[in-house]
Amino acid sequence: FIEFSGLTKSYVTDADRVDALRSLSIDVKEGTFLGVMGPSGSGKSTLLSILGGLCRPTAGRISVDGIDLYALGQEQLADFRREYLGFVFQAFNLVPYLTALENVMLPLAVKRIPRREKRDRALHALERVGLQNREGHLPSQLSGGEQERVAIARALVNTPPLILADEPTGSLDSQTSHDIMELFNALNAEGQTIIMVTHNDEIRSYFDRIIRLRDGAVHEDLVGRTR
Amino acid sequence: FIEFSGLTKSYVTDADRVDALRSLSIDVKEGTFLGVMGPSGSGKSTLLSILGGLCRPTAGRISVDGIDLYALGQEQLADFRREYLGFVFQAFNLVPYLTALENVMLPLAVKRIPRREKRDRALHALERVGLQNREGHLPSQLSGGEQERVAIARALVNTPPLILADEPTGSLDSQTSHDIMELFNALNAEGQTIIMVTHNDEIRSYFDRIIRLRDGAVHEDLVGRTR
Ligand SMILES: Nc1ncnc2c1ncn2[C@@H]1O[C@H](COP(=O)(O)OP(=O)(O)OP(=O)(O)O)[C@@H](O)[C@H]1O
Ligand SMILES: Nc1ncnc2c1ncn2[C@@H]1O[C@H](COP(=O)(O)OP(=O)(O)OP(=O)(O)O)[C@@H](O)[C@H]1O
Ligand SMILES: [Mg+2]
Ligand SMILES: [Mg+2]
Repeated sequence: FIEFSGLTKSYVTDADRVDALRSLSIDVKEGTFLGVMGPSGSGKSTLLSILGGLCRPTAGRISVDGIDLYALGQEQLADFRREYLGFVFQAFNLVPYLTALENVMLPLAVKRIPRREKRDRALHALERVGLQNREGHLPSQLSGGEQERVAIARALVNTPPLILADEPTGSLDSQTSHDIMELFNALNAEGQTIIMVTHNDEIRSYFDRIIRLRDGAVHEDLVGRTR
Repeated sequence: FIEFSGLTKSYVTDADRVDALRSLSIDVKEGTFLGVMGPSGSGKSTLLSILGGLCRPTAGRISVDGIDLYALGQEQLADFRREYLGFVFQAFNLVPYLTALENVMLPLAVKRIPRREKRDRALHALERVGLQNREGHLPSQLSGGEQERVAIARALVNTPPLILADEPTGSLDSQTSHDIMELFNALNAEGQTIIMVTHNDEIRSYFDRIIRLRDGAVHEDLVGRTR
């Protein structure tokens, strides 16, 4: 479903060059619940943004469902993201002047369904993350963990075939983290492929497979739920 | 050292009213390493921002080192923050157009010491969080955990008597979290009072005392390091 070979990313700033990813080659089957772990700075967010068509690799190829991502033009890449992806950003990236409900409705913006149904679907997504009673709040009127859950609801509202989540439990307490993992588990059981970056060891048992990065390379690749 | 009585905070939006803190009364001795825990939305960040003079309570009084915080004028409150506080924000709040080093130098801005010494102190603070080789990067050129550590270094560079840290390990892997907690431990041993909001159970043993909030009230108050 997802294949990358020789995937490399280097960032060049005035002062230095950072080799964030060093020639990664990985295959991910459809329907996998994949965990990506590793120390701060090991390249996890970089990998996810390349997978999400948000960051052009320095070298290497990546295809999702047979589509060579970076061979697409800008417009086609935007279409790809809209059709295939739900993305939970490490920094949430909520629109500050839209309410929680309006933020969750964003991925439905260009769908040709009635506005009323968009509202209902968004409200349902907010219920699934426990935030139906915060629908009218702006991001600045929400706690850290509430903003994170709005970002999660937004990624799910479109039921995309591929969910990329960058540390979706980073701002949540234990109990809420487990509720959220149960939600992702249910979506994975319904067929959605999920790639989740996390540094939370407590949730490891949810993954079918765990890839550990270190300094931009694969340090460990474990398959199988009995861990 | 810190005393609040009847501390209450209600947020009123168009749609509803949220009672974030309900009449809290707590005393914190100088030199304490206090952990504040509790579910998402229980009022932890609200408590911390009131303690930091950043958010006016709806009712109740709070004094730090004998100073009645909200009896001060705006200018005096700013002086108080500069003299007494190091604050690590849940969302980091780094200045986007300043490098990591310049961000860490900010609390030294109005100190009458030579610029060269400000640079040295800031570089030393970055070393303590393992980021000396990222000094020239802008926040957008740093990973999530690196931005978090720059925010921590900035809070420490002034060796303030009171450190308020809102989930300072939220974006860090286990190993880096422990390194950061060892750093806070060392500062506490040198006499700094530290109040840390966290949802990370793994680091509980570092605290002298743990207050658990639930729906804006104290649910549990545990003293003593043997837990
Ligand atoms: N400006 C605001 N306007 C309205 N409601 C607010 C505002 N800020 C916070 N709230 C609400 O107050 C409650 C407490 O918020 P607070 O940020 O203190 O929670 P928290 O314990 O830090 O949560 P988290 O662990 O998710 O960061 C939340 O339910 C939130 O929705
Ligand atoms: N735009 C950029 N310019 C320069 N260097 C960058 C840029 N973005 C990231 N980096 C560097 O690349 C490395 C990998 O970053 P990345 O965000 O992928 O790490 P990560 O594994 O997600 O870390 P964390 O767990 O802290 O979020 C980091 O060391 C970071 O400093
Ligand atoms: Mg990251
Ligand atoms: Mg908070």
